[in-house]
Amino acid sequence: PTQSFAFANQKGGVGKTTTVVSLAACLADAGKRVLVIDFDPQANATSGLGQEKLEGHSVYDALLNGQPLTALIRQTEFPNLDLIPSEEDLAAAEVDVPRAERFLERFKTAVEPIKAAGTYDFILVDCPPSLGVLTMNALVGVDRIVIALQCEYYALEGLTVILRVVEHLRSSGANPALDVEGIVMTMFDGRTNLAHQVVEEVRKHFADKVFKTVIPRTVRLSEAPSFGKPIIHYDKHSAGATAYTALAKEFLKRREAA
Amino acid sequence: PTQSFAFANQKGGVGKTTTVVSLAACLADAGKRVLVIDFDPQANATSGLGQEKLEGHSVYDALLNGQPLTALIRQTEFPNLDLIPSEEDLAAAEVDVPRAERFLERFKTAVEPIKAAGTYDFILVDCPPSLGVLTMNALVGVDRIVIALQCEYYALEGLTVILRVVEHLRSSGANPALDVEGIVMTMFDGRTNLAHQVVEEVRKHFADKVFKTVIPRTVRLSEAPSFGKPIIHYDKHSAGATAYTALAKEFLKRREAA
Ligand SMILES: Nc1ncnc2c1ncn2[C@@H]1O[C@H](COP(=O)(O)OP(=O)(O)OP(=O)(O)O)[C@@H](O)[C@H]1O
Ligand SMILES: Nc1ncnc2c1ncn2[C@@H]1O[C@H](COP(=O)(O)OP(=O)(O)OP(=O)(O)O)[C@@H](O)[C@H]1O
Ligand SMILES: [Mg+2]
Ligand SMILES: [Mg+2]
Repeated sequence: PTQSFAFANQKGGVGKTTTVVSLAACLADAGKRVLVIDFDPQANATSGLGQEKLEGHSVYDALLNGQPLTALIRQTEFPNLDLIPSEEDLAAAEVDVPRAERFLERFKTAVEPIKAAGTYDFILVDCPPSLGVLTMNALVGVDRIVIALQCEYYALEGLTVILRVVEHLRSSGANPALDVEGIVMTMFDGRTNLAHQVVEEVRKHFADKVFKTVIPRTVRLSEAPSFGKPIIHYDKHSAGATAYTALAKEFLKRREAA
Repeated sequence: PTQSFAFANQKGGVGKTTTVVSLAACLADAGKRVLVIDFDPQANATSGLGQEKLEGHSVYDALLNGQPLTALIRQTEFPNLDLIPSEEDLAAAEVDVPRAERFLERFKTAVEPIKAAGTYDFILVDCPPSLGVLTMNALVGVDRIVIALQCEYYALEGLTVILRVVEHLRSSGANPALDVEGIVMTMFDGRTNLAHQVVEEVRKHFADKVFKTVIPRTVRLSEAPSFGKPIIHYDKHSAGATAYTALAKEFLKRREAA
């Protein structure tokens, strides 16, 4: 069956997009069929996968007018890796979707046929840095959330907020099965005390929910998007590629054990 | 007269809050009377200035019910530096404010009395990473925008979007005087080609709009928030403190020349 994940965190710049793009590429490289859905009007996952942003090519019409999501699916240049792109105008969904009926379930309804068809092993949704209607729709429509967490103080402050939102969506019945798949520590700079303190703090409170693989801050990871390539295709032997490959292995092991 | 600035950019994690907190402290240290207004439900500027987040202590009631903003002003431990704090519940404004009358001008109306009183030389508003109602209210209610721009590819992609929003608010009459005060290049890592390329690209297109002072990526800057202190109070002799002090000087020179 198709398993679906939202990568959400209202704190900005914590590595949500980088984790979606990198992890998706590693899973595809391991032979899994992966669909990335870009839920961010910034459309960084779209350009990170080397795709054009084209007016009207986003989930907007699927959320508002019931246009089938399958019509939006694009193949990327990377085998086993497809994308539903985004573009700037998706931002209007934050204002328009709340006016629609059952506005929290628009994505859940739209993605159902894709899940039922079983075309993909994994669906990864990249969310914008907010807890608005787009992120809420993603969280209601997926099975699990993955939280990218930058090893910095402000990011740590925001963790309880997103966890409370997840708990509320579960207990309110909006998505009774929603659970935290895991917390990925990102942009870890081993030379700083702060990074070690943040990782220690998070592991202390969230123990097994925290992926063992920690993603280091590396220049190659920040360069890859300007070439429209995930890290394993931009620089296969870099520390970033090694880290995300390890994360993908850990992710698969957890999924198989589940 | 009081001059007001919004620090906005929908791209997350580009250094908006760090720039507001650091610049405000440097301006206050130079004898200017400064008010920081935290418009982000994450309330990072509030904790970055060592203040508690307290339920109900945010601009929410001022935007919705016309409660005077002056009632929310707190003195910080730093001379000449006051704060209107934020807290998580401010997030509800994104849904509630659009239902109010003249919803784009709620902040403009609320901040008018503070501007008229002339208590402050500068008002600095820290915005969340989105182009929602809170950021729009900030942009309509201030004189200028300052754009913090991380020296990275995804951040560069988003620059045209925020500039178009500013142009639209100006030409539509929502804020006819709104202009870009400047673009601050942040988290510059001189060891990477990417950073140099991004700075070159931005200077090529935006010339004088780009502040000459470039803020380096430094560990001390990422540590300061965990102590609730702006960089000049956390580590006065650090590269970050030197850079933001230089930025404050440049900022004041531009203002005096204006
Ligand atoms: N491990 C890393 N090492 C170095 N740079 C990184 C790393 N992960 C991400 N980056 C860079 O940091 C910036 C922020 O990452 P990214 O855009 O993936 O975060 P995000 O959470 O998706 O941001 P937003 O909140 O705006 O959606 C990007 O410029 C990205 O290239
Ligand atoms: N020049 C710098 N050097 C090192 N770290 C920095 C620098 N500027 C900011 N940071 C750190 O980078 C992270 C992002 O910065 P900050 O939170 O100020 O960005 P922001 O644009 O306000 O984020 P958001 O979009 O979530 O509001 C923070 O953890 C901050 O401490
Ligand atoms: Mg992103
Ligand atoms: Mg901020």
